[in-house]
Amino acid sequence: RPRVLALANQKGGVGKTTTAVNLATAMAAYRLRVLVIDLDPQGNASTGLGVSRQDRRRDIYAVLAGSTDLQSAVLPTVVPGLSLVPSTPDLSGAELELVELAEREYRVRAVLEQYLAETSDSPDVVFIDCPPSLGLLTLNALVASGGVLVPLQCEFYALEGLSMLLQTVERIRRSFNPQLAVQGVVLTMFDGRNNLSRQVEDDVRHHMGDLVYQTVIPRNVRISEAPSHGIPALVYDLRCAGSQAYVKLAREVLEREGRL
Amino acid sequence: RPRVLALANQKGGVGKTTTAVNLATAMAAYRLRVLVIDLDPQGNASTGLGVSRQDRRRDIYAVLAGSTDLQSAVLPTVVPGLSLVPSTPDLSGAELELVELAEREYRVRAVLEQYLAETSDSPDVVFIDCPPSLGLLTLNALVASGGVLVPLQCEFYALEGLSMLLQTVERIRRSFNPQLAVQGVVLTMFDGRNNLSRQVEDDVRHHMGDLVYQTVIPRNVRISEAPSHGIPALVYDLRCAGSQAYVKLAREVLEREGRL
Ligand SMILES: Nc1ncnc2c1ncn2[C@@H]1O[C@H](COP(=O)(O)OP(=O)(O)OP(=O)(O)O)[C@@H](O)[C@H]1O
Ligand SMILES: Nc1ncnc2c1ncn2[C@@H]1O[C@H](COP(=O)(O)OP(=O)(O)OP(=O)(O)O)[C@@H](O)[C@H]1O
Ligand SMILES: [Mg+2]
Ligand SMILES: [Mg+2]
Repeated sequence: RPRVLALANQKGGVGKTTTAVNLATAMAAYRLRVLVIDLDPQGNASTGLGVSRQDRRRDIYAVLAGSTDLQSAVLPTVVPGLSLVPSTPDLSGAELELVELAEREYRVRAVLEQYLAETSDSPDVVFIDCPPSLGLLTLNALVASGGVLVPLQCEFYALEGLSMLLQTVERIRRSFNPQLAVQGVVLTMFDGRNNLSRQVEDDVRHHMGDLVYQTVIPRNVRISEAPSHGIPALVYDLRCAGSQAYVKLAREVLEREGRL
Repeated sequence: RPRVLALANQKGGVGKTTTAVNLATAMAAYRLRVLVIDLDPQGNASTGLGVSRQDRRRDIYAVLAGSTDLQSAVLPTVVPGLSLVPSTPDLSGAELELVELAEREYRVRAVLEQYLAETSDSPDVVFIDCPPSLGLLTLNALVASGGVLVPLQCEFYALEGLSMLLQTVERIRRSFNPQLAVQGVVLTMFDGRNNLSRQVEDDVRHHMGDLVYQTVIPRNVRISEAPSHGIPALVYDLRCAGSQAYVKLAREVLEREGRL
C-alpha cells in the first residue's frame, strides 16, 4: 500500500505547493512512483508540474463529484515516474457542496481507496497539496493521509498559526483517522542573513524537537522562477541551493519512512 | 458614511494582512478615523495591531453569530485613531455555520450597517482583512465593501490567481453588490534585484493599467519583524523603505478616493 502524505498549513504562502512539487520530483528521481493530488482550487501544483489549463479536462473536482473516477483523471507530468490529478477553479465550489454529503470528511479517502484497489499502476507515495485553510478540503486530505508534512515559513505570522494546525491534526486523528501523525515540519524560505529566520528556527526546534527536519529550505529565487516555466525547480536548476535542499529533504523523509 | 475597503486575494501570503495593518496605520496618521475588521480565523491583523489572544473576549465570530453586537467588540489599538474588531480561531467554524443561514452573503454587511447606524463614533474608513480563500467569509466582505484592494505578490503563482479573483469580484458586483469595484492593485514584496519581480510588474501594469498603484511595496525585513513586537511597521520603524512605501500608498489611495 502506498504512503499518503498531506502538505497542510492554513497560513498562506508558506511553501506547501513548492514543497509538494519539488519533494515529489526528488522522490521520483530516487525511482519511486509518485502521485500528486492537487486539492487547491488555485491549481498551482498542476501549473508547477507543467499541466496547462487546457489539459485539465478531468480534475479532482469531477472525481469528488462522482462524474469520473480517479484513474481517468491521472495525468503524466514533465517528470518521469511522477503523475498528477489536476485541479481547476471548479474545486472552489466543492467545499459548499461537500457540506451536504453524508460522510463528507471521507470523500477524498473513498475515491483514493477505490483507485488503489483497481489500478495496476499503484504509486509508492501520494502527496496531497492543500489550500490555505482548515476547511473541508484540507480535512478530507487529513482523513485520507497517514502523515502530514507541515511547511513552515520562517516568519512570525506563520509561527503563530502552528498550534491551530497541530490541534486540528490531533482532532482529525481522534475523530476520523487514528493513524494520522505529523511526519515532520520543514522550515522554508530561510534567510540566514536575517535574525527573524534564525529566531523562528530556534523557537520551532525548541518546541518541536525531532519533528523538525534537519534540512532547511533556503530562500532562493530560482525556486520561484521555475513555475513560470511549468517545471519543478529540480528540473529548472538542479544545482541551485533550493533544489539541493529538496533533494536532501527527500532523503531525510525517506529515512524517516524506513525506505532508505 | 464611511468607505469600506476589503483586502482580498485567495492566493496565500501575498501581503493582505500587512497591507491592512500598515495602510490603516498610515491613514490614522493622516488623522482619519479607521476601523479594521479581522475576518481571518488566523487573527494575524489582530496580532499585528497589538491585541493579544486574552484581549479578544468578544470577536467577529461572536458578532456574526449574533451573541454580541459589533459596538461591544470594537477595541482600541496601539495606534491612536485606529480601532479593531478582532478574530479568534472560533471564526473557522463560521463558514460552515453561515451556509445554513438565509441571506448568508449579507451577514457582515448587516452587522456593519447596524453598527454604523447606532454608533456616535463612526469611522471614516473601514478595512476588512480577508482569509486566503474565496469562501463565504471573503464573499461576505465583498458584499459589505464599496471597494477591493488587491495585494499582489511579485511572484508567478500570485499572478496566476488574479483572473479568478477578478471574476469573483465581478460576480459579486452583478449578483449582490452593484457598487463594488476594484479600488486598486498593490504590488508587494517587490525585489528590484530579481527579474521575476520586474516581469510581474510589467505584466500587471500592461494588463491592468491605471488600476495598479504607482506605489510599489519593496521586500523589506523590517516589515516582517514588526508583527513579533505587536506593532505596525510604521510604528516599529517609520524610516524604513517598507513603511515609507505604505505612507506613499495611503496618499495615493486617498487621492483616488478624492479625500486629498
Ligand atoms: N524557498 C523558496 N525560495 C524562494 N521563493 C519561494 C520558496 N518557496 C516558495 N517560494 C515562492 O513563494 C511563494 C509561496 O510559495 P507556495 O505558493 O509554494 O506556498 P503555498 O503555501 O503553497 O501558498 P498557498 O497558501 O497560496 O497555497 C511562491 O511564489 C513560491 O514560488
Ligand atoms: N513588503 C514585505 N517585505 C517583507 N516581508 C513581508 C512584506 N509584506 C509581507 N511580508 C511578510 O510576508 C508574510 C506574508 O504576508 P501576510 O501575512 O501579510 O500575507 P497575507 O496575504 O495576509 O497571508 P494569508 O494569505 O495567510 O492571510 C508575513 O510573514 C509578512 O510579515
Ligand atoms: Mg499552494
Ligand atoms: Mg493574512
